[in-house]
Amino acid sequence: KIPNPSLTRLLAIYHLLEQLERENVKSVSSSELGKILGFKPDSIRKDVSYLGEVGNFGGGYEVLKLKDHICGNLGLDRKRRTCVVGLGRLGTAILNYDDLNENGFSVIAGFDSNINKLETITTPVELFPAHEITEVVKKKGIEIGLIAVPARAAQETADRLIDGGIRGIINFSPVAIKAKNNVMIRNLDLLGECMILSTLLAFREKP
Amino acid sequence: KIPNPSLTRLLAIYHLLEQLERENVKSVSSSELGKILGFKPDSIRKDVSYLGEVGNFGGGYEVLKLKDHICGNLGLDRKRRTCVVGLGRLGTAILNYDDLNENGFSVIAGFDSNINKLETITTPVELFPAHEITEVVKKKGIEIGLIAVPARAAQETADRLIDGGIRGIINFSPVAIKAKNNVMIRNLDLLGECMILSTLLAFREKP
Ligand SMILES: NC(=O)c1ccc[n+]([C@@H]2O[C@H](COP(=O)([O-])OP(=O)(O)OC[C@H]3O[C@@H](n4cnc5c(N)ncnc54)[C@H](O)[C@@H]3O)[C@@H](O)[C@H]2O)c1
Ligand SMILES: NC(=O)c1ccc[n+]([C@@H]2O[C@H](COP(=O)([O-])OP(=O)(O)OC[C@H]3O[C@@H](n4cnc5c(N)ncnc54)[C@H](O)[C@@H]3O)[C@@H](O)[C@H]2O)c1
Repeated sequence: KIPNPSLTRLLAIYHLLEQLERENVKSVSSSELGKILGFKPDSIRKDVSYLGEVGNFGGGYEVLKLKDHICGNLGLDRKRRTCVVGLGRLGTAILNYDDLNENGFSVIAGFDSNINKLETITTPVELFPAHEITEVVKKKGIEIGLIAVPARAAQETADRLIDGGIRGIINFSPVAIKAKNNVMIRNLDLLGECMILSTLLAFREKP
Repeated sequence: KIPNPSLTRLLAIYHLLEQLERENVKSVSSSELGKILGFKPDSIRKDVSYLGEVGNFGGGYEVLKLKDHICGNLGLDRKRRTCVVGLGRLGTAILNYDDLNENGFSVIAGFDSNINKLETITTPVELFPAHEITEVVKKKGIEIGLIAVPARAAQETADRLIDGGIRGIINFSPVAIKAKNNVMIRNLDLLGECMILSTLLAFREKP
């Protein structure tokens, strides 16, 4: 089992290796990776070791080899089926976010409680009314749900997704959602992040 | 100095106290707070103690008193001036996000490198071309910048904001930004969160 901080570092290393591959760099050392990413070389070597032997060539890693090693071991080449619930300002931005599809997260359904939205939004994604969430998630084997509904509808939306068999949720609403059935929830709370920033700034200003 | 995990918990406690105040609840104990939020009562008592004495009435906190105590000590009633850079799908959603203004984060400027966008977007917020970021941030005393530009423009955008005297940045692009001048950066990376979820799911599926 890989601890979360190592996982986040491995993903950052993977992103960087993709960039180095595009720039035709053949090999890179853990201290060079550390310098670019701001991690200690020791923790990089330890993170990579969680994935088993990768072969270190005289002080450096082969870029392509390490990249494929991380990709295979973390299942980054897996395709995931996702859906967006709530097709307002934020939800429509996510519905058409090309980076998701390009990185193996295909958005295959959108849901909204307002029937008019379903008819007026132009998108290649199939749209459904909110009361069909559980049925559609089950039928299409959707694994990850992105929640972009108002705070008061967030828990109900999560419950509907979970009843349909969703396995992971990304919650954009500013309230905490209670999980059931071992479903993993990641919160992306813009308001919460602004408040943390504001508080940290207030501490710096204190006389 | 309050550790970040305590800070995040105190903000969650504050949000909950706002809700209890609306429901006319007069007092609440640390174990009740713990049960609702999923924190240990000890850590709640410790978090609150960072803010100095608040007076605990026979096993409970007065809701209003604790709320104002957290608000005053964390500077949550401070108004912050913010701006949005990049007025595409995500940026326009943020520009019109009412929750920001309602919680003391007034969005007072928007920027884009595409001049056409500045003329076609309907919003009460004043819009400027991207090359004026440094000048406008300085003139209007903007404290927090929200970056919603493509990955290749993220670092340049951060540098322009920092040159203008920005104090905190929230970065929505999927690349890590290098900070200067002691500026604080918080990343909200949807793609990164999806990849972490996908990796955690892959581990569960491993034979
Ligand atoms: N706009 C932003 O930039 C932004 C940024 C960060 C977080 N958020 C959060 O994202 C959420 C959506 O914000 P928004 O600005 O897009 O709001 P919005 O009002 O523009 O959109 C909300 C959408 O959800 C739909 N909806 C309401 N109840 C529903 C239900 N039970 N099931 C399915 N759909 C339902 C509405 O019909 C509407 O289309 C909010 O929780 C908000 O706090 C928004
Ligand atoms: N769309 C989403 O739902 C979503 C979700 C999460 C993260 N993101 C991230 O947010 C960023 C924006 O995504 P989007 O979907 O809104 O893209 P978009 O292409 O719709 O919008 C990008 C905007 O940035 C402007 N721009 C480009 N270079 C600029 C510069 N140097 N200075 C100022 N403005 C500049 C463009 O003119 C455009 O209006 C990307 O980094 C993306 O990865 C998007």
